[in-house]
Amino acid sequence: PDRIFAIANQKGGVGKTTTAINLATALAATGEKVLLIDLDPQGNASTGLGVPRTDRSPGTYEFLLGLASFTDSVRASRIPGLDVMPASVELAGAEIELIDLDRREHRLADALRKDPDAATRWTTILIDCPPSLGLVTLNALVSADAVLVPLQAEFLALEGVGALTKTVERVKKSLNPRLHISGIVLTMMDRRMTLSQQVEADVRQHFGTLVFGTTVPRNVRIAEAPSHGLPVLVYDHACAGAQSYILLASEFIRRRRDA
Amino acid sequence: PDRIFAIANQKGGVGKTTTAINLATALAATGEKVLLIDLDPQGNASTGLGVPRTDRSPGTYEFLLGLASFTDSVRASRIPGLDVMPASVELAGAEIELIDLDRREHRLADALRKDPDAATRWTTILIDCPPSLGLVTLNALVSADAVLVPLQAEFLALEGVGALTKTVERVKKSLNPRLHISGIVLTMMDRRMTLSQQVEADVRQHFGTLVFGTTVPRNVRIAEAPSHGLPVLVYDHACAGAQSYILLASEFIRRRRDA
Ligand SMILES: Nc1ncnc2c1ncn2[C@@H]1O[C@H](COP(=O)(O)OP(=O)(O)OP(=O)(O)O)[C@@H](O)[C@H]1O
Ligand SMILES: Nc1ncnc2c1ncn2[C@@H]1O[C@H](COP(=O)(O)OP(=O)(O)OP(=O)(O)O)[C@@H](O)[C@H]1O
Ligand SMILES: [Mg+2]
Ligand SMILES: [Mg+2]
Repeated sequence: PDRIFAIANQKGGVGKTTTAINLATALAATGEKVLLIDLDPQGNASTGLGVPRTDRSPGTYEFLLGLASFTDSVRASRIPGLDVMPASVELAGAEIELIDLDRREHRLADALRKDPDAATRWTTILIDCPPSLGLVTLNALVSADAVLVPLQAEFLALEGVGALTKTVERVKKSLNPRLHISGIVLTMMDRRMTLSQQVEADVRQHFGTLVFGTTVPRNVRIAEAPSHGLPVLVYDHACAGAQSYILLASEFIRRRRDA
Repeated sequence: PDRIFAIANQKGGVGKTTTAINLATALAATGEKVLLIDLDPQGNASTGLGVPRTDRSPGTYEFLLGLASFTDSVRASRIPGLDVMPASVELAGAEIELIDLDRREHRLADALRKDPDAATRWTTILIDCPPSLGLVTLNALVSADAVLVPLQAEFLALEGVGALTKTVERVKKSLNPRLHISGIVLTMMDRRMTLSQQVEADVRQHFGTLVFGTTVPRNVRIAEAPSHGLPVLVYDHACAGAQSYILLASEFIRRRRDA
């Protein structure tokens, strides 16, 4: 079954980081060994898991450029069973620094494969991507078995899905033949709003069973959690946001088993 | 007074495009001649102004790479007094294609300066930036007199402001000495939520008068407008979202006059 997932969408602010953190936490809670790789120079996934700004090197930047080993770049998070490879601001420079390197799209994939430890230590690896389709995101798509696409239930976000599916197809053809879209998750859904309902209807009509049955509601506790350095699953387990991510994780496990 | 503004923030989904479209529309409504340059490969500003996908070339991509003249790359929008330079998907390739070019950070600035028409035809030029601090955004920062920063009233968005102000300082020192941050606009404010109130208090304490007095409320009519290819100012003039952008435009004009 698929083991490495890129959480990607070039549209900004659609819930990539929130989905990466909470899906990782929920999977760890079921006893899986999970690694979350933060590939976004903003470092929001590192913040959301409580990794201090002063403890982010070596991290993804060093690992991608071959400056640090896998073991040195990974740390335990506050969540049992969940490790994190944090992102520091230096990662912003990677987009340009990778250009002149050999196998520039394969750096992450080669580094993950080189380390015998990586193949067995974690049952699932999630990669949180920045809001772009540049070389850093390309590295995630080349490393991954599958792409999970968080999609905000709004018109502008819907517009960008075509460009993403085209990019996945291009990567599949030329760089990573096993890559496919494992699923689309509707986020920030507000069922009272006709806009959310319309977008949901459009997406389900267009993408069918690719769209998870579980949707994530807009819920302020989700937006509050990162300021405490905690996933919402830990910050407020009983809230609607946390409950939806628990349901999402069980659907994720079921879909992966049946794939 | 400042004439060219980059609407920038590397955090995704904070309201850059929405602010660029509606501020441009409101300024045009006061009789100014405005140009909106869409520098985001997603082309959301072009969509929000109703430019069909089939009418986006030549646009920003061709202009940036010197493949088309200024006049050919600009079109009238549906809004009187507002012209637009649209973005097509090809722009996604610009991040890599610019790398090997001479004066790669200055391409947009040089092209704007080269055309005598540009200096007089528009009283204000707004540049909608993608959610990153790569070469395309750098081109906007080198061309601009000032940066307007839309800031979502949420914790993760607040985190990224430091990286943006550092980048602006770096560009000011090495590439564009006139660049400065003209203001920070709080977007998607929900006054009922303590999170929004806390972020607003933090931002005003930290940035003082740099923060616009006008804030933009979260308002579903704003999210509906792009599906009609219209700015919310035209789609639903009386709604709270549209009214806040009218107030924002008058504060923008006042601040620019008094600067
Ligand atoms: N379901 C939700 N309800 C309410 N707020 C949410 C929800 N999901 C995410 N948020 C908040 O919305 C903002 C954007 O979410 P997030 O940062 O996860 O998106 P992203 O796609 O990772 O953004 P970027 O493109 O910048 O990487 C954050 O402030 C987050 O806390
Ligand atoms: N004040 C608001 N109230 C409600 N929805 C809003 C508001 N401002 C923007 N939106 C919606 O939120 C989403 C994000 O806004 P927008 O696309 O303008 O942000 P952006 O910063 O340009 O995103 P990106 O980083 O992808 O370029 C859009 O669907 C938009 O319609
Ligand atoms: Mg993110
Ligand atoms: Mg935008």
